[in-house]
Amino acid sequence: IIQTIELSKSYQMGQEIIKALDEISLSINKGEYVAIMGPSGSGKSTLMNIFGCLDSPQSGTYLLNQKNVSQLPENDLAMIRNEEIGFVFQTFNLLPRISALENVALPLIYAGKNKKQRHKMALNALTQVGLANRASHKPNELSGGQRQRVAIARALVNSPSIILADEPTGNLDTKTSDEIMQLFEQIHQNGNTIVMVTHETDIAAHAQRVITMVDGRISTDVSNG
Amino acid sequence: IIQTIELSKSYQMGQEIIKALDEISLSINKGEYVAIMGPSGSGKSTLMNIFGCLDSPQSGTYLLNQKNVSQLPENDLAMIRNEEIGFVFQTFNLLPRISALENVALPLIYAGKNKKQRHKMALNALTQVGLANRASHKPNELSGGQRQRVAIARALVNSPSIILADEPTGNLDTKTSDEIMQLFEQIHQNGNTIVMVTHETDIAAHAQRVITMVDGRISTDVSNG
Ligand SMILES: Nc1ncnc2c1ncn2[C@@H]1O[C@H](COP(=O)(O)OP(=O)(O)OP(=O)(O)O)[C@@H](O)[C@H]1O
Ligand SMILES: Nc1ncnc2c1ncn2[C@@H]1O[C@H](COP(=O)(O)OP(=O)(O)OP(=O)(O)O)[C@@H](O)[C@H]1O
Ligand SMILES: [Mg+2]
Ligand SMILES: [Mg+2]
Repeated sequence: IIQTIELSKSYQMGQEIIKALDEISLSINKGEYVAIMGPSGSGKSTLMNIFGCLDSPQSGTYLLNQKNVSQLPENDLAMIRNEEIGFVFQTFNLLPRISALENVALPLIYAGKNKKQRHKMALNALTQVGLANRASHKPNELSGGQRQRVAIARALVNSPSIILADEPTGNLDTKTSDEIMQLFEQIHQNGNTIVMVTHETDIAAHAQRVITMVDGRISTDVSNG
Repeated sequence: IIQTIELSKSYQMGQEIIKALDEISLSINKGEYVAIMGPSGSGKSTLMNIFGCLDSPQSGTYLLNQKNVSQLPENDLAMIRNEEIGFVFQTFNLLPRISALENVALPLIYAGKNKKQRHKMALNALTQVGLANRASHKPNELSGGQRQRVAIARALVNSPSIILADEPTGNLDTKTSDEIMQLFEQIHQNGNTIVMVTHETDIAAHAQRVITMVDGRISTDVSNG
């Protein structure tokens, strides 16, 4: 479902060239649950942004459902981002001036749902992450872990078949983390694909396959069956 | 050095009253290294913001170095925040339009250091968190864990005697976390006071005392000598 062929991305800072991604080739099949680990700055978020069609590589190919993403028109890309992919950002990226419920409902506006449907589906997603009682709070009226969970609910609300989660439990206590892991487990058992960046081995243990990155390259790729 | 007497803080949301802090009484002595743990939404960041003189309680008393903070004039508070306390925010709070080096140097402007001193001290702090080679990057040109480390460097640059760190390793891999813990250990051995919110027991194990909060109250308070 996700395939990269010699994917590279560099940034130029004055005289220096930073290789964020260095010829990455990997394949992820439909229905897999993959964890990505690696040191700070090793390229994990950069790779996730390319998977999520939020950024494009400098060289190499990215195939999503066997289609070359760089050759798709913007309308197709927008639809893929809205209907097929749910993205949990490392820094949440919630809109500050609207409530948690409205933030979660945002993808449903693009999906053409009416107001009543949006309210129902958004409240359902918030309930799944334990935040039905915070629906009317704006992001600055929520704790760090609550904002993180609103970002997770927003990624799930349109029932996408691919979940891309960048450090989804970085701000959560053990009990709340377990609840999110159970939710992801359920989504995975429904046949969906999950790619999750995490720095915690306990969290990575929920996945079937762990890829580690170092300096923009893949260092190890281990499936535990 | 830090003492609270029946500290309370509530938020009113429509008809509902949310007790973020519910009559918290505790004392932290000079030179202690304390970890604060607890579920998402239990009041940890709210308590830390009051410790850091960034927020005020609704009722109860906060004594910092035996002075009642609520009775101090704003100038005194600003000086305390700048010289005595180093605060690492859960959401980093870096200024987006200036570089990592300039972000770290910011507290030194208030402290009256000249340009040459600021550059030297800021570069030193960045080196301590492993980011000397990212000094010229703006926050959006940094990874999540790099931004977190810039926030840590900024908190340390003025050598404050009290470090308040809210989830300082939430976005860091194990190796980088260990480096930050060694840095904190050094700061603690120099006689400074550290209060650190964390959701990871491995990180809390570096402290001498662990306080857990539940629903705005202190649930357990254990010193391991
Ligand atoms: N401005 C506000 N208005 C209303 N409620 C608020 C506001 N700020 C915080 N809260 C609520 O107060 C409670 C405590 O928040 P706090 O940020 O202190 O939690 P926390 O323990 O730091 O959580 P986390 O581990 O998720 O970071 C939360 O339930 C939150 O929803
Ligand atoms: N716009 C940019 N300009 C220059 N360098 C950049 C830019 N964006 C990212 N980088 C660099 O690219 C590298 C990879 O960044 P990336 O965010 O993918 O790391 P990461 O593995 O997600 O790290 P973390 O675990 O800290 O979140 C980092 O060293 C970072 O400094
Ligand atoms: Mg990242
Ligand atoms: Mg918090």
